[in-house]
Amino acid sequence: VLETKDLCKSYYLGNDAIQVLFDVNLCVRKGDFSAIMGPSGSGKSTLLNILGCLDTPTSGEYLLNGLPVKTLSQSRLADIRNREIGFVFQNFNLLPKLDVFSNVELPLIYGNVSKKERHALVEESLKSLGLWERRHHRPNEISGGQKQRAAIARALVKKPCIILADEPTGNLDSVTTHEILELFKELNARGNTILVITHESEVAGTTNKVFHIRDGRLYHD
Amino acid sequence: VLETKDLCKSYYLGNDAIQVLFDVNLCVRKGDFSAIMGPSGSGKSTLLNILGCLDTPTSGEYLLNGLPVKTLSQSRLADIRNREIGFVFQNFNLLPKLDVFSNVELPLIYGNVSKKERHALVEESLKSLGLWERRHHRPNEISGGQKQRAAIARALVKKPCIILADEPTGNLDSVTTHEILELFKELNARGNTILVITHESEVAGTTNKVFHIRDGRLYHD
Ligand SMILES: Nc1ncnc2c1ncn2[C@@H]1O[C@H](COP(=O)(O)OP(=O)(O)OP(=O)(O)O)[C@@H](O)[C@H]1O
Ligand SMILES: Nc1ncnc2c1ncn2[C@@H]1O[C@H](COP(=O)(O)OP(=O)(O)OP(=O)(O)O)[C@@H](O)[C@H]1O
Ligand SMILES: [Mg+2]
Ligand SMILES: [Mg+2]
Repeated sequence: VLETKDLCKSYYLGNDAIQVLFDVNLCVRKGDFSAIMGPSGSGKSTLLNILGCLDTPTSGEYLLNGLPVKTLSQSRLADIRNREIGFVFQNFNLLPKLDVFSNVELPLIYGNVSKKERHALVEESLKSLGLWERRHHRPNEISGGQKQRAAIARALVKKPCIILADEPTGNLDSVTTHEILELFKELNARGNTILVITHESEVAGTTNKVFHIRDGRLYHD
Repeated sequence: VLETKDLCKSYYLGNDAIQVLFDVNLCVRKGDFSAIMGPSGSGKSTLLNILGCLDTPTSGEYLLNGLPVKTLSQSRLADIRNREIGFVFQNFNLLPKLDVFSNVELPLIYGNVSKKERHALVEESLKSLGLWERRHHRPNEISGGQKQRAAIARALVKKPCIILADEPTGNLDSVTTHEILELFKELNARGNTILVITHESEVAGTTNKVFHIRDGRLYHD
């Protein structure tokens, strides 16, 4: 369902080009529960951003559900990002002026969901992540791990079929990490496709397949 | 060197008071290398911010090097924060408009350090954290783990005798985590006092003493 062919990515800073991904060939099938591990700075977030249609490759192909993403219009891409993919950011990306409830509700505002239904979905999402008591707090009024859980709640609120999570447990204690993994396993059991970047072997051990990235190159276990 | 007596902290949101620390009695001696562990939301960062003179308790005492911190003037506190304590923030707190080099140099600009000496100290700090090649990048042009390492580099650049680190390895792979721990052990061997908040047992295992916080209460192992 997610397939890349010889994917390359370079960043351009002033006159310099920094190549960070080299000929990445990744294949994630529908219903897979996979992990990507690798050293800090090796290119994991860069790859996940391309898979989430948040960035474009410099060369190579990315096919999502068989469609070459570079042929899709901006509005079609936005549609895919909003409806089919739930993305958990490494740095959370919560909006500072909105409280936790509104942050998690945001993806639903763009769809055609009634207020009553939005509120039911947000409540379900927040309660599954232990954040209901903090729903009226703003991001700077909650702990680091609570921010991380709010980012997960927001990614899951639309029940997307593809979940891309960038280091979703880095700020969590082992009990809470275990709860998040149980939630992911349950979502996977219901047919959702999950790809997690992690550096924790306990998290990778829960998945069915582990890819490794070193210096921008992907290796299968 | 860091001592709290019946420390309590409450946050006030609108008309509500949320108490997050209850009668915390912590004692850290000069040269200790200690860890604080506990569930997400239990009060760890709140406690560390008070120890780093970035926040004040609601009641109770905090003595730093024997001095009751609440009797100190704003300028004396700023002086202590700048000269004696190196603080690694859970969310990094890098300035987005400055490149990595300038972010790490910032604590030295407020002292009376010559440009030549500042640059030597920044170079040493960046090289010890594997960031020299990224010194001209800005925070949004580096990876999550590189931001975390930049936050550590900035905290250490003035060679402070007290290092307070809030989950300094949450975004790092195991090899890089190990390198950070080796660096901390070396600093501790030279007499620096280090207190680390962590949820990784590998990190806590490197320290000599582990405290636990649950629901705002501190327990000794
Ligand atoms: N400014 C604030 N206003 C109100 N409540 C707050 C504020 N900051 C933190 N809190 C609450 O205080 C509690 C303790 O927060 P703290 O950041 O100390 O937790 P923590 O132990 O560091 O958690 P984590 O492991 O997730 O980083 C949390 O329940 C949080 O929601
Ligand atoms: N906007 C940018 N401009 C230039 N270089 C960048 C940019 N963003 C990232 N990089 C560089 O690209 C490389 C890969 O970054 P990426 O964020 O994908 O790493 P990562 O594997 O996710 O690391 P981590 O585990 O630390 O999060 C890094 O060396 C980083 O410095
Ligand atoms: Mg990353
Ligand atoms: Mg914290």
